[in-house]
Amino acid sequence: AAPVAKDLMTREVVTARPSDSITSAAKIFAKRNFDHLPIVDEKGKLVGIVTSWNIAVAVGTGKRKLSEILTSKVIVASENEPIDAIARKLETHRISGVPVVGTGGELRGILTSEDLSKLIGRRR
Amino acid sequence: AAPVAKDLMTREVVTARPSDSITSAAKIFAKRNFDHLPIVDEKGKLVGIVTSWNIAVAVGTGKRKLSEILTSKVIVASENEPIDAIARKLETHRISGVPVVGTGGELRGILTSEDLSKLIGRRR
Ligand SMILES: C[S@@+](CC[C@H](N)C(=O)[O-])C[C@H]1O[C@@H](n2cnc3c(N)ncnc32)[C@H](O)[C@@H]1O
Ligand SMILES: C[S@@+](CC[C@H](N)C(=O)[O-])C[C@H]1O[C@@H](n2cnc3c(N)ncnc32)[C@H](O)[C@@H]1O
Repeated sequence: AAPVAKDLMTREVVTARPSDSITSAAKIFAKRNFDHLPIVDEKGKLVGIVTSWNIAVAVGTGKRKLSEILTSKVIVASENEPIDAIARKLETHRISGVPVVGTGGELRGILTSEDLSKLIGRRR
Repeated sequence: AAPVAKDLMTREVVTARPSDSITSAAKIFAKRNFDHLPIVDEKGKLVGIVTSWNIAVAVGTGKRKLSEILTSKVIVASENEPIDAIARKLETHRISGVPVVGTGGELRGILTSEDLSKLIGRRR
């Protein structure tokens, strides 16, 4: 059968809190080679997403906290969502990654266009 | 035959100069929905690349110019390079996009993991 989100997603998701500083998120991106940071509240519930794009465009604006730049209407995928549907979702919304959530909305993983593009490398 | 870079690449590439400010690049990213900005010299020759990731990690460092944060050893693709080989190149270097260059090294286009992941959406 065609792969689904949980087959390709990264399970150890690095997250941040809305009250964290933009500088602290920049340091997380600097330490790692990724571009997506799901934002969760004190109970671990997904409340937003910040990408390196959000931080780049915040340069020179004087904004300080992640709560000022996060996108709150997060586009997500479910664990059993087929990857072709997810690829179309990324294309439609012009985004490069989605958090993967369980039936109760809890954060289970993250899947990016880089994970999907890897499959193209394995086609032949 | 399998698609090659020139079949999928974006041909109108937005570029910047090494002497441009980080803030001016942040404004380019803000206006558009992309993450990769090839850097060219006064003759149009490719001399580096800056991504939203580079700008994000520069936050709080006091750096001002793109010349201070660009990656100069640019990984590129050629116009007739098969896309599966390009996907493997992105994976190996953990990058999310490559400028596409002609035989003389001139910038012809840009191809990102988002362009490749779109193909997954069309598989069925
Ligand atoms: C349209 S994208 C383009 C740049 C980049 N490729 C990216 O995904 O951030 C930029 C905006 O999309 C938002 N975004 C990224 N992933 C998202 C997701 N899964 N759900 C909602 N918004 C998202 C970012 O927060 C940012 O405001
Ligand atoms: C390892 S990537 C990971 C973050 C992000 N996905 C990206 O591609 O920028 C971060 C570094 O790769 C560099 N980079 C991105 N595309 C590149 C390319 N085609 N050639 C060389 N370096 C590149 C960026 O300039 C940045 O310093």
